[in-house]
Amino acid sequence: MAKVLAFANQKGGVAKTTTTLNMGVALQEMGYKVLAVDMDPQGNLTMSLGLDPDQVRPSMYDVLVNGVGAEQALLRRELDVVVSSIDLAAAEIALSSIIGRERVLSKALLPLHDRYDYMVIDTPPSLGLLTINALTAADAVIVPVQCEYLSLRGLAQLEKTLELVRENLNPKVHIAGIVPTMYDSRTVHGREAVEVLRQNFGDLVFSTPIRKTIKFAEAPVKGESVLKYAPDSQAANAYRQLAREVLSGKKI
Amino acid sequence: MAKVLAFANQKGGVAKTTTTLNMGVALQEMGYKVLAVDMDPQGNLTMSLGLDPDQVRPSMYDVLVNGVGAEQALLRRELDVVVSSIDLAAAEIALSSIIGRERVLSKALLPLHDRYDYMVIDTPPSLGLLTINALTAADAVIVPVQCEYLSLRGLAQLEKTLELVRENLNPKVHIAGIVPTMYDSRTVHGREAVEVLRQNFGDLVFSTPIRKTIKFAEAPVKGESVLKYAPDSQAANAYRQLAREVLSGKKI
Ligand SMILES: Nc1ncnc2c1ncn2[C@@H]1O[C@H](COP(=O)(O)OP(=O)(O)OP(=O)(O)O)[C@@H](O)[C@H]1O
Ligand SMILES: Nc1ncnc2c1ncn2[C@@H]1O[C@H](COP(=O)(O)OP(=O)(O)OP(=O)(O)O)[C@@H](O)[C@H]1O
Ligand SMILES: [Mg+2]
Ligand SMILES: [Mg+2]
Repeated sequence: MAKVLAFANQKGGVAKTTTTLNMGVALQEMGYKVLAVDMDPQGNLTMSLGLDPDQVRPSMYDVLVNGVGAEQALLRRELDVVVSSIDLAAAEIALSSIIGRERVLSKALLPLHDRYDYMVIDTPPSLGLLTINALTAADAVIVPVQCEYLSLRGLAQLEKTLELVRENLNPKVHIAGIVPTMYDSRTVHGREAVEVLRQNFGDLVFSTPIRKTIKFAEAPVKGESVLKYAPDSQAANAYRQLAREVLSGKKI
Repeated sequence: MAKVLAFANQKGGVAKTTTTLNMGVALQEMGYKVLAVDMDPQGNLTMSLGLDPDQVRPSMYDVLVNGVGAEQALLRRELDVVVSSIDLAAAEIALSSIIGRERVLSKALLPLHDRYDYMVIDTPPSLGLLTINALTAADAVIVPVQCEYLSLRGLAQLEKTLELVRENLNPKVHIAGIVPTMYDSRTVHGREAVEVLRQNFGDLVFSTPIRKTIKFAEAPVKGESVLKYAPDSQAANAYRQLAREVLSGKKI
Protein backbone atom coordinates (compact mmCIF):
# COMPACT_ATOMS: atom_id res chain seq x y z
CA MET A 1 0.00 0.00 0.00
CA ALA A 2 1.31 3.42 -0.93
CA LYS A 3 1.49 6.11 1.75
CA VAL A 4 -0.94 8.89 0.87
CA LEU A 5 -0.07 12.49 1.81
CA ALA A 6 -2.62 15.31 1.41
CA PHE A 7 -1.49 18.95 1.29
CA ALA A 8 -4.25 21.12 2.70
CA ASN A 9 -4.99 24.58 4.04
CA GLN A 10 -8.17 26.49 3.23
CA LYS A 11 -6.24 29.78 3.21
CA GLY A 12 -5.45 30.67 -0.37
CA GLY A 13 -2.02 31.15 -1.87
CA VAL A 14 0.05 29.54 0.92
CA ALA A 15 2.06 27.19 -1.41
CA LYS A 16 -0.08 24.04 -1.28
CA THR A 17 0.52 23.29 -4.96
CA THR A 18 4.18 24.29 -4.78
CA THR A 19 4.75 22.04 -1.74
CA THR A 20 2.85 19.05 -3.21
CA LEU A 21 4.91 19.21 -6.41
CA ASN A 22 8.33 19.78 -4.90
CA MET A 23 7.86 17.35 -2.05
CA GLY A 24 6.73 14.73 -4.59
CA VAL A 25 9.80 15.27 -6.75
CA ALA A 26 12.10 15.23 -3.70
CA LEU A 27 10.69 11.83 -2.70
CA GLN A 28 11.14 10.57 -6.27
CA GLU A 29 14.77 11.76 -6.28
CA MET A 30 15.32 9.58 -3.21
CA GLY A 31 14.25 6.61 -5.30
CA TYR A 32 10.58 6.28 -4.25
CA LYS A 33 7.82 5.79 -6.83
CA VAL A 34 5.50 8.79 -6.51
CA LEU A 35 2.05 9.61 -7.92
CA ALA A 36 0.79 13.21 -7.86
CA VAL A 37 -2.98 13.72 -7.62
CA ASP A 38 -4.62 17.05 -8.54
CA MET A 39 -7.85 17.64 -6.62
CA ASP A 40 -8.02 21.40 -7.33
CA PRO A 41 -10.35 22.57 -10.14
CA GLN A 42 -7.83 25.33 -10.93
CA GLY A 43 -5.52 22.52 -12.08
CA ASN A 44 -2.42 24.33 -10.83
CA LEU A 45 -0.58 21.06 -10.12
CA THR A 46 -1.43 19.80 -13.62
CA MET A 47 -0.25 23.16 -15.03
CA SER A 48 2.95 23.15 -12.96
CA LEU A 49 3.87 19.84 -14.66
CA GLY A 50 3.61 21.54 -18.04
CA LEU A 51 0.12 20.30 -18.95
CA ASP A 52 -2.84 22.43 -20.08
CA PRO A 53 -5.87 21.70 -17.85
CA ASP A 54 -8.19 22.76 -20.71
CA GLN A 55 -6.80 20.02 -22.95
CA VAL A 56 -6.54 17.01 -20.63
CA ARG A 57 -9.23 14.37 -21.19
CA PRO A 58 -10.31 12.41 -19.23
CA SER A 59 -9.54 14.14 -15.94
CA MET A 60 -10.34 13.87 -12.25
CA TYR A 61 -13.97 14.91 -12.80
CA ASP A 62 -14.48 11.85 -15.00
CA VAL A 63 -12.83 9.65 -12.39
CA LEU A 64 -14.97 10.89 -9.50
CA VAL A 65 -18.31 11.39 -11.26
CA ASN A 66 -18.32 9.17 -14.37
CA GLY A 67 -16.56 6.14 -12.90
CA VAL A 68 -13.58 6.33 -15.27
CA GLY A 69 -10.50 4.51 -13.87
CA ALA A 70 -7.88 6.82 -12.33
CA GLU A 71 -5.41 5.10 -14.66
CA GLN A 72 -7.15 6.72 -17.66
CA ALA A 73 -6.57 10.22 -16.25
CA LEU A 74 -2.92 9.54 -15.38
CA LEU A 75 -0.16 11.17 -17.46
CA ARG A 76 3.60 10.71 -17.17
CA ARG A 77 5.63 13.89 -16.75
CA GLU A 78 8.30 14.85 -14.25
CA LEU A 79 5.90 13.05 -11.90
CA ASP A 80 3.10 10.69 -12.81
CA VAL A 81 -0.03 12.79 -12.25
CA VAL A 82 -3.78 12.25 -12.18
CA VAL A 83 -4.80 15.48 -13.87
CA SER A 84 -7.64 17.85 -13.21
CA SER A 85 -9.43 20.62 -15.05
CA ILE A 86 -12.06 23.22 -14.23
CA ASP A 87 -14.79 20.60 -14.75
CA LEU A 88 -13.84 19.38 -11.30
CA ALA A 89 -15.63 22.39 -9.81
CA ALA A 90 -18.90 20.73 -10.82
CA ALA A 91 -17.97 17.53 -8.93
CA GLU A 92 -18.85 18.99 -5.55
CA ILE A 93 -22.50 19.40 -6.56
CA ALA A 94 -22.58 16.18 -8.62
CA LEU A 95 -21.28 14.15 -5.67
CA SER A 96 -23.19 15.88 -2.86
CA SER A 97 -26.16 13.50 -2.92
CA ILE A 98 -24.25 10.28 -3.63
CA ILE A 99 -23.92 7.66 -0.88
CA GLY A 100 -20.28 7.49 0.21
CA ARG A 101 -19.51 10.81 -1.47
CA GLU A 102 -16.48 11.36 0.78
CA ARG A 103 -14.78 8.08 -0.17
CA VAL A 104 -14.94 8.35 -3.93
CA LEU A 105 -11.31 9.41 -4.30
CA SER A 106 -9.86 6.79 -1.98
CA LYS A 107 -11.78 4.08 -3.89
CA ALA A 108 -10.58 5.44 -7.21
CA LEU A 109 -6.94 5.41 -6.09
CA LEU A 110 -7.06 1.86 -4.71
CA PRO A 111 -6.05 0.10 -7.98
CA LEU A 112 -2.92 2.27 -8.20
CA HIS A 113 -1.59 1.59 -4.70
CA ASP A 114 0.67 -1.32 -5.64
CA ARG A 115 2.53 0.72 -8.26
CA TYR A 116 3.63 3.57 -5.96
CA ASP A 117 5.36 4.13 -2.65
CA TYR A 118 3.81 7.61 -2.15
CA MET A 119 0.82 9.53 -3.41
CA VAL A 120 0.80 13.32 -2.95
CA ILE A 121 -2.58 15.08 -3.25
CA ASP A 122 -3.00 18.83 -3.91
CA THR A 123 -6.25 20.39 -2.65
CA PRO A 124 -8.21 23.59 -3.38
CA PRO A 125 -8.34 26.53 -0.91
CA SER A 126 -11.52 25.34 0.82
CA LEU A 127 -12.79 22.65 3.23
CA GLY A 128 -15.46 21.41 0.84
CA LEU A 129 -16.11 17.93 -0.53
CA LEU A 130 -13.01 17.79 -2.75
CA THR A 131 -10.70 18.48 0.20
CA ILE A 132 -12.71 16.11 2.43
CA ASN A 133 -12.18 13.39 -0.19
CA ALA A 134 -8.43 14.02 -0.06
CA LEU A 135 -8.41 13.92 3.78
CA THR A 136 -10.41 10.67 3.70
CA ALA A 137 -7.94 9.09 1.29
CA ALA A 138 -4.87 10.28 3.20
CA ASP A 139 -2.65 8.62 5.80
CA ALA A 140 -1.36 12.04 6.83
CA VAL A 141 -1.77 15.73 6.08
CA ILE A 142 0.97 18.28 5.52
CA VAL A 143 -0.16 21.86 6.13
CA PRO A 144 1.72 24.65 4.32
CA VAL A 145 1.33 27.97 6.17
CA GLN A 146 2.46 31.29 4.78
CA CYS A 147 4.53 33.21 7.34
CA GLU A 148 2.01 36.04 7.55
CA TYR A 149 -0.67 36.98 10.07
CA LEU A 150 -3.81 36.30 7.97
CA SER A 151 -2.59 32.78 7.24
CA LEU A 152 -1.99 31.84 10.89
CA ARG A 153 -5.61 32.12 11.89
CA GLY A 154 -7.22 29.35 9.80
CA LEU A 155 -5.40 26.38 11.39
CA ALA A 156 -7.90 25.82 14.21
CA GLN A 157 -10.67 25.35 11.65
CA LEU A 158 -8.59 22.86 9.66
CA GLU A 159 -7.99 20.89 12.86
CA LYS A 160 -11.73 20.81 13.60
CA THR A 161 -12.49 19.53 10.12
CA LEU A 162 -9.77 16.90 10.43
CA GLU A 163 -11.29 15.78 13.74
CA LEU A 164 -14.64 15.23 11.99
CA VAL A 165 -12.98 13.26 9.21
CA ARG A 166 -11.10 11.15 11.77
CA GLU A 167 -14.28 10.36 13.75
CA ASN A 168 -16.52 9.61 10.79
CA LEU A 169 -14.44 8.61 7.78
CA ASN A 170 -10.76 7.90 8.33
CA PRO A 171 -9.47 7.12 11.84
CA LYS A 172 -5.80 7.17 10.82
CA VAL A 173 -5.56 10.64 9.30
CA HIS A 174 -3.49 13.14 11.30
CA ILE A 175 -1.35 16.24 10.75
CA ALA A 176 2.17 15.05 9.94
CA GLY A 177 3.45 18.59 10.22
CA ILE A 178 3.19 22.26 9.40
CA VAL A 179 5.51 23.74 6.76
CA PRO A 180 6.30 27.45 7.14
CA THR A 181 6.37 28.78 3.55
CA MET A 182 7.30 32.00 1.75
CA TYR A 183 9.50 32.83 4.71
CA ASP A 184 11.34 36.14 4.48
CA SER A 185 13.92 36.21 7.26
CA ARG A 186 14.69 39.89 6.54
CA THR A 187 11.34 41.04 7.95
CA VAL A 188 10.37 41.16 11.60
CA HIS A 189 6.86 40.10 10.55
CA GLY A 190 8.16 36.87 8.99
CA ARG A 191 10.27 35.96 11.99
CA GLU A 192 7.41 36.72 14.39
CA ALA A 193 5.00 34.60 12.34
CA VAL A 194 7.27 31.55 12.55
CA GLU A 195 7.72 32.19 16.26
CA VAL A 196 3.92 32.24 16.74
CA LEU A 197 3.64 28.98 14.80
CA ARG A 198 6.26 27.28 16.98
CA GLN A 199 4.65 28.59 20.17
CA ASN A 200 1.24 27.25 19.19
CA PHE A 201 2.17 24.03 17.47
CA GLY A 202 5.62 23.08 18.86
CA ASP A 203 7.13 19.96 17.29
CA LEU A 204 4.39 19.86 14.67
CA VAL A 205 6.24 22.65 12.84
CA PHE A 206 8.92 21.28 10.52
CA SER A 207 12.35 22.75 11.22
CA THR A 208 12.96 23.86 7.62
CA PRO A 209 11.04 27.03 6.71
CA ILE A 210 10.81 27.37 2.92
CA ARG A 211 12.27 30.77 2.06
CA LYS A 212 10.64 33.24 -0.27
CA THR A 213 12.30 33.26 -3.71
CA ILE A 214 11.09 34.18 -7.17
CA LYS A 215 12.37 30.81 -8.45
CA PHE A 216 9.10 29.25 -7.23
CA ALA A 217 7.09 31.50 -9.53
CA GLU A 218 9.47 30.98 -12.45
CA ALA A 219 9.58 27.16 -12.38
CA PRO A 220 5.86 26.57 -13.23
CA VAL A 221 6.29 28.68 -16.38
CA LYS A 222 8.68 25.98 -17.62
CA GLY A 223 6.39 23.22 -16.33
CA GLU A 224 9.12 22.10 -13.95
CA SER A 225 9.57 21.60 -10.23
CA VAL A 226 12.10 23.88 -8.60
CA LEU A 227 14.29 20.78 -8.10
CA LYS A 228 14.54 20.47 -11.87
CA TYR A 229 14.49 24.19 -12.72
CA ALA A 230 17.19 25.16 -10.21
CA PRO A 231 18.63 21.87 -8.92
CA ASP A 232 21.45 23.33 -6.78
CA SER A 233 19.46 26.23 -5.35
CA GLN A 234 18.62 26.84 -1.73
CA ALA A 235 14.94 26.53 -2.76
CA ALA A 236 15.42 23.00 -4.14
CA ASN A 237 17.49 21.94 -1.15
CA ALA A 238 14.83 23.20 1.27
CA TYR A 239 12.33 20.75 -0.17
CA ARG A 240 14.91 17.93 -0.16
CA GLN A 241 15.53 18.69 3.50
CA LEU A 242 11.78 18.75 4.17
CA ALA A 243 11.31 15.37 2.49
CA ARG A 244 14.08 13.89 4.65
CA GLU A 245 12.53 15.39 7.77
CA VAL A 246 9.07 14.03 6.92
CA LEU A 247 10.47 10.53 6.37
CA SER A 248 12.75 10.48 9.40
CA GLY A 249 10.20 11.95 11.80
CA LYS A 250 7.99 8.90 11.28
CA LYS A 251 5.04 11.28 11.49
CA ILE A 252 3.49 9.70 8.41
CA MET B 1 -28.96 53.03 -4.45
CA ALA B 2 -25.40 52.28 -3.39
CA LYS B 3 -22.92 51.04 -6.01
CA VAL B 4 -21.92 47.48 -5.16
CA LEU B 5 -18.39 46.29 -5.98
CA ALA B 6 -17.39 42.62 -5.62
CA PHE B 7 -13.72 41.60 -5.38
CA ALA B 8 -13.32 38.13 -6.84
CA ASN B 9 -10.75 35.67 -8.12
CA GLN B 10 -10.89 31.96 -7.40
CA LYS B 11 -7.08 31.81 -7.23
CA GLY B 12 -6.05 31.91 -3.62
CA GLY B 13 -3.85 34.53 -1.97
CA VAL B 14 -3.99 37.19 -4.71
CA ALA B 15 -4.99 40.09 -2.35
CA LYS B 16 -8.78 39.99 -2.64
CA THR B 17 -9.24 40.82 1.06
CA THR B 18 -6.43 43.37 1.04
CA THR B 19 -7.89 45.12 -2.02
CA THR B 20 -11.48 45.10 -0.70
CA LEU B 21 -10.39 46.69 2.58
CA ASN B 22 -8.00 49.30 1.23
CA MET B 23 -10.19 50.26 -1.69
CA GLY B 24 -13.10 50.67 0.74
CA VAL B 25 -11.09 52.91 3.03
CA ALA B 26 -9.77 54.94 0.08
CA LEU B 27 -13.36 55.61 -1.06
CA GLN B 28 -14.31 56.59 2.50
CA GLU B 29 -11.35 59.01 2.69
CA MET B 30 -12.77 60.71 -0.41
CA GLY B 31 -15.95 61.36 1.58
CA TYR B 32 -18.16 58.48 0.38
CA LYS B 33 -20.15 56.36 2.83
CA VAL B 34 -18.86 52.78 2.47
CA LEU B 35 -20.07 49.41 3.76
CA ALA B 36 -17.72 46.41 3.74
CA VAL B 37 -19.29 42.96 3.36
CA ASP B 38 -17.41 39.77 4.28
CA MET B 39 -18.56 36.76 2.24
CA ASP B 40 -15.53 34.57 3.02
CA PRO B 41 -15.91 31.92 5.77
CA GLN B 42 -12.27 32.55 6.72
CA GLY B 43 -13.43 35.97 7.90
CA ASN B 44 -10.20 37.65 6.82
CA LEU B 45 -11.93 40.97 6.10
CA THR B 46 -13.59 40.84 9.55
CA MET B 47 -10.18 40.02 11.06
CA SER B 48 -8.39 42.76 9.14
CA LEU B 49 -10.75 45.26 10.80
CA GLY B 50 -9.61 44.07 14.21
CA LEU B 51 -12.55 41.76 14.93
CA ASP B 52 -12.39 38.10 15.99
CA PRO B 53 -14.55 35.98 13.64
CA ASP B 54 -15.02 33.41 16.41
CA GLN B 55 -16.68 35.99 18.64
CA VAL B 56 -18.98 37.87 16.27
CA ARG B 57 -22.69 37.02 16.63
CA PRO B 58 -24.84 37.21 14.58
CA SER B 59 -22.81 37.01 11.38
CA MET B 60 -23.33 36.56 7.66
CA TYR B 61 -24.42 32.94 8.08
CA ASP B 62 -27.37 34.11 10.19
CA VAL B 63 -28.22 36.75 7.59
CA LEU B 64 -28.20 34.34 4.66
CA VAL B 65 -29.65 31.21 6.29
CA ASN B 66 -31.66 32.34 9.33
CA GLY B 67 -33.21 35.48 7.88
CA VAL B 68 -31.54 37.84 10.38
CA GLY B 69 -31.37 41.42 9.06
CA ALA B 70 -27.95 42.45 7.70
CA GLU B 71 -28.18 45.41 10.07
CA GLN B 72 -27.87 42.98 13.03
CA ALA B 73 -24.52 41.62 11.72
CA LEU B 74 -23.12 45.08 11.00
CA LEU B 75 -20.34 46.48 13.23
CA ARG B 76 -18.69 49.91 13.07
CA ARG B 77 -14.92 49.91 12.82
CA GLU B 78 -12.55 51.72 10.46
CA LEU B 79 -15.27 50.71 7.97
CA ASP B 80 -18.81 49.60 8.71
CA VAL B 81 -18.69 45.85 8.07
CA VAL B 82 -21.16 42.97 7.84
CA VAL B 83 -19.06 40.33 9.55
CA SER B 84 -18.55 36.67 8.84
CA SER B 85 -17.27 33.64 10.66
CA ILE B 86 -16.46 30.05 9.80
CA ASP B 87 -20.17 29.14 10.14
CA LEU B 88 -20.54 30.67 6.71
CA ALA B 89 -18.89 27.58 5.21
CA ALA B 90 -22.11 25.70 6.04
CA ALA B 91 -24.20 28.24 4.12
CA GLU B 92 -23.31 26.79 0.73
CA ILE B 93 -24.97 23.48 1.62
CA ALA B 94 -27.81 25.09 3.58
CA LEU B 95 -28.70 27.35 0.63
CA SER B 96 -28.15 24.88 -2.19
CA SER B 97 -31.75 23.64 -2.31
CA ILE B 98 -33.47 26.97 -1.60
CA ILE B 99 -35.38 28.73 -4.40
CA GLY B 100 -33.53 31.92 -5.34
CA ARG B 101 -30.40 30.74 -3.55
CA GLU B 102 -28.20 33.04 -5.66
CA ARG B 103 -30.07 36.23 -4.73
CA VAL B 104 -30.10 35.87 -0.96
CA LEU B 105 -27.27 38.35 -0.42
CA SER B 106 -28.61 41.02 -2.75
CA LYS B 107 -32.00 40.83 -1.00
CA ALA B 108 -30.35 41.03 2.43
CA LEU B 109 -28.36 44.14 1.46
CA LEU B 110 -31.37 45.98 -0.01
CA PRO B 111 -32.44 47.69 3.26
CA LEU B 112 -28.93 49.17 3.67
CA HIS B 113 -28.66 50.73 0.22
CA ASP B 114 -29.95 54.17 1.17
CA ARG B 115 -27.34 54.59 3.90
CA TYR B 116 -24.24 54.03 1.73
CA ASP B 117 -22.69 55.26 -1.49
CA TYR B 118 -20.57 52.11 -1.99
CA MET B 119 -20.61 48.52 -0.80
CA VAL B 120 -17.41 46.48 -1.18
CA ILE B 121 -17.75 42.67 -0.97
CA ASP B 122 -14.85 40.28 -0.25
CA THR B 123 -15.22 36.72 -1.60
CA PRO B 124 -13.61 33.33 -0.87
CA PRO B 125 -11.12 31.71 -3.29
CA SER B 126 -13.75 29.69 -5.18
CA LEU B 127 -16.59 30.13 -7.68
CA GLY B 128 -19.17 28.50 -5.42
CA LEU B 129 -22.51 29.79 -4.18
CA LEU B 130 -21.06 32.44 -1.84
CA THR B 131 -19.12 34.08 -4.66
CA ILE B 132 -22.10 33.71 -7.04
CA ASN B 133 -24.22 35.57 -4.46
CA ALA B 134 -21.66 38.39 -4.43
CA LEU B 135 -21.57 38.56 -8.26
CA THR B 136 -25.38 38.61 -8.33
CA ALA B 137 -25.50 41.48 -5.85
CA ALA B 138 -22.78 43.48 -7.61
CA ASP B 139 -22.87 46.29 -10.16
CA ALA B 140 -19.24 45.57 -11.06
CA VAL B 141 -16.38 43.21 -10.24
CA ILE B 142 -12.79 44.14 -9.50
CA VAL B 143 -10.36 41.27 -10.09
CA PRO B 144 -7.08 41.30 -8.14
CA VAL B 145 -4.41 39.23 -9.93
CA GLN B 146 -1.06 38.36 -8.42
CA CYS B 147 1.78 39.13 -10.84
CA GLU B 148 2.82 35.49 -11.09
CA TYR B 149 2.27 32.78 -13.71
CA LEU B 150 -0.07 30.46 -11.75
CA SER B 151 -2.41 33.37 -11.04
CA LEU B 152 -2.73 34.47 -14.68
CA ARG B 153 -4.40 31.28 -15.81
CA GLY B 154 -7.67 31.38 -13.85
CA LEU B 155 -9.14 34.54 -15.44
CA ALA B 156 -10.84 32.79 -18.37
CA GLN B 157 -12.83 30.68 -15.95
CA LEU B 158 -13.90 33.71 -13.93
CA GLU B 159 -15.10 35.37 -17.15
CA LYS B 160 -17.15 32.27 -18.05
CA THR B 161 -18.78 32.24 -14.63
CA LEU B 162 -19.52 35.96 -14.88
CA GLU B 163 -21.14 35.35 -18.27
CA LEU B 164 -23.48 32.77 -16.68
CA VAL B 165 -24.36 35.19 -13.88
CA ARG B 166 -25.01 37.96 -16.42
CA GLU B 167 -27.30 35.74 -18.53
CA ASN B 168 -29.26 34.19 -15.68
CA LEU B 169 -29.11 36.41 -12.62
CA ASN B 170 -27.73 39.91 -13.03
CA PRO B 171 -27.55 41.50 -16.49
CA LYS B 172 -25.57 44.54 -15.35
CA VAL B 173 -22.58 42.83 -13.72
CA HIS B 174 -19.27 43.27 -15.60
CA ILE B 175 -15.54 43.39 -14.87
CA ALA B 176 -14.68 46.98 -13.95
CA GLY B 177 -11.01 46.17 -14.08
CA ILE B 178 -8.08 43.95 -13.20
CA VAL B 179 -5.69 45.05 -10.45
CA PRO B 180 -2.14 43.72 -10.70
CA THR B 181 -1.13 42.97 -7.10
CA MET B 182 2.02 42.00 -5.19
CA TYR B 183 4.03 43.47 -8.03
CA ASP B 184 7.80 43.23 -7.66
CA SER B 185 9.34 45.42 -10.34
CA ARG B 186 12.82 44.10 -9.50
CA THR B 187 12.05 40.67 -11.00
CA VAL B 188 11.77 39.87 -14.69
CA HIS B 189 8.96 37.47 -13.80
CA GLY B 190 6.88 40.28 -12.27
CA ARG B 191 7.37 42.61 -15.21
CA GLU B 192 6.57 39.84 -17.70
CA ALA B 193 3.41 38.90 -15.80
CA VAL B 194 2.07 42.47 -15.99
CA GLU B 195 3.00 42.56 -19.68
CA VAL B 196 1.02 39.35 -20.30
CA LEU B 197 -1.96 40.83 -18.44
CA ARG B 198 -1.91 43.99 -20.55
CA GLN B 199 -1.52 42.01 -23.77
CA ASN B 200 -4.53 39.83 -22.96
CA PHE B 201 -6.81 42.32 -21.27
CA GLY B 202 -5.70 45.76 -22.54
CA ASP B 203 -7.58 48.68 -20.97
CA LEU B 204 -9.25 46.38 -18.48
CA VAL B 205 -5.98 46.39 -16.52
CA PHE B 206 -5.77 49.34 -14.12
CA SER B 207 -2.68 51.45 -14.66
CA THR B 208 -1.55 51.27 -11.00
CA PRO B 209 0.05 47.93 -10.10
CA ILE B 210 0.05 47.47 -6.31
CA ARG B 211 3.67 46.84 -5.34
CA LYS B 212 4.77 44.10 -2.99
CA THR B 213 5.55 45.41 0.49
CA ILE B 214 5.52 43.82 3.93
CA LYS B 215 3.33 46.68 5.17
CA PHE B 216 0.30 44.79 3.80
CA ALA B 217 1.02 41.83 6.06
CA GLU B 218 1.75 44.06 9.06
CA ALA B 219 -1.41 46.20 8.92
CA PRO B 220 -3.94 43.37 9.61
CA VAL B 221 -2.07 42.52 12.82
CA LYS B 222 -3.10 45.96 14.09
CA GLY B 223 -6.61 45.54 12.64
CA GLU B 224 -5.99 48.51 10.36
CA SER B 225 -6.03 49.24 6.66
CA VAL B 226 -2.68 50.19 5.18
CA LEU B 227 -4.10 53.71 4.69
CA LYS B 228 -4.37 54.01 8.47
CA TYR B 229 -1.30 51.93 9.39
CA ALA B 230 1.07 53.75 7.01
CA PRO B 231 -0.87 56.75 5.70
CA ASP B 232 1.96 58.40 3.73
CA SER B 233 3.37 55.19 2.28
CA GLN B 234 3.60 54.23 -1.35
CA ALA B 235 1.31 51.29 -0.48
CA ALA B 236 -1.46 53.56 0.83
CA ASN B 237 -1.13 55.94 -2.11
CA ALA B 238 -1.37 53.07 -4.59
CA TYR B 239 -4.85 52.25 -3.31
CA ARG B 240 -5.85 55.94 -3.29
CA GLN B 241 -4.72 56.14 -6.90
CA LEU B 242 -6.65 52.96 -7.71
CA ALA B 243 -9.81 54.34 -6.14
CA ARG B 244 -9.49 57.54 -8.21
CA GLU B 245 -8.94 55.47 -11.35
CA VAL B 246 -11.97 53.28 -10.67
CA LEU B 247 -14.20 56.32 -10.14
CA SER B 248 -12.89 58.32 -13.09
CA GLY B 249 -12.95 55.44 -15.54
CA LYS B 250 -16.74 55.23 -15.20
CA LYS B 251 -16.26 51.48 -15.46
CA ILE B 252 -18.55 50.92 -12.48
N1 LIG C 1 8.60 29.85 -1.06
C1 LIG C 1 8.04 30.62 -1.99
N2 LIG C 1 8.59 31.83 -2.28
C2 LIG C 1 8.03 32.64 -3.20
N3 LIG C 1 6.96 32.35 -3.93
C3 LIG C 1 6.36 31.16 -3.69
C4 LIG C 1 6.86 30.24 -2.73
N4 LIG C 1 6.05 29.15 -2.73
C5 LIG C 1 5.08 29.39 -3.65
N5 LIG C 1 5.27 30.59 -4.24
C6 LIG C 1 4.46 31.26 -5.26
O1 LIG C 1 3.34 31.81 -4.59
C7 LIG C 1 2.14 31.63 -5.37
C8 LIG C 1 1.15 30.80 -4.55
O2 LIG C 1 1.65 29.48 -4.41
P1 LIG C 1 0.69 28.22 -4.73
O3 LIG C 1 -0.09 28.47 -5.95
O4 LIG C 1 1.52 27.00 -4.65
O5 LIG C 1 -0.26 28.32 -3.44
P2 LIG C 1 -1.59 27.49 -3.17
O6 LIG C 1 -1.78 27.42 -1.72
O7 LIG C 1 -1.53 26.22 -3.92
O8 LIG C 1 -2.70 28.48 -3.84
P3 LIG C 1 -4.28 28.12 -4.00
O9 LIG C 1 -4.86 28.43 -2.64
O10 LIG C 1 -4.78 29.07 -5.06
O11 LIG C 1 -4.36 26.69 -4.38
C9 LIG C 1 2.58 30.96 -6.66
O12 LIG C 1 2.72 31.95 -7.66
C10 LIG C 1 3.92 30.31 -6.32
O13 LIG C 1 4.75 30.27 -7.43
N1 LIG D 1 0.78 44.19 -2.36
C1 LIG D 1 1.10 43.28 -1.44
N2 LIG D 1 2.40 43.09 -1.10
C2 LIG D 1 2.75 42.16 -0.18
N3 LIG D 1 1.89 41.40 0.48
C3 LIG D 1 0.59 41.53 0.19
C4 LIG D 1 0.11 42.47 -0.77
N4 LIG D 1 -1.24 42.38 -0.82
C5 LIG D 1 -1.59 41.41 0.07
N5 LIG D 1 -0.50 40.91 0.69
C6 LIG D 1 -0.43 39.82 1.70
O1 LIG D 1 -0.54 38.61 0.99
C7 LIG D 1 -1.36 37.69 1.72
C8 LIG D 1 -2.55 37.32 0.84
O2 LIG D 1 -3.40 38.45 0.68
P1 LIG D 1 -4.99 38.31 0.92
O3 LIG D 1 -5.24 37.47 2.13
O4 LIG D 1 -5.57 39.67 0.85
O5 LIG D 1 -5.36 37.48 -0.39
P2 LIG D 1 -6.77 36.80 -0.72
O6 LIG D 1 -6.85 36.73 -2.20
O7 LIG D 1 -7.83 37.53 -0.02
O8 LIG D 1 -6.56 35.33 -0.09
P3 LIG D 1 -7.71 34.20 0.00
O9 LIG D 1 -7.71 33.58 -1.38
O10 LIG D 1 -7.23 33.24 1.06
O11 LIG D 1 -8.98 34.87 0.35
C9 LIG D 1 -1.75 38.39 3.00
O12 LIG D 1 -0.87 37.96 4.03
C10 LIG D 1 -1.55 39.87 2.69
O13 LIG D 1 -1.21 40.57 3.83
MG1 LIG E 1 -2.93 25.47 -5.29
MG1 LIG F 1 -9.28 36.73 1.27
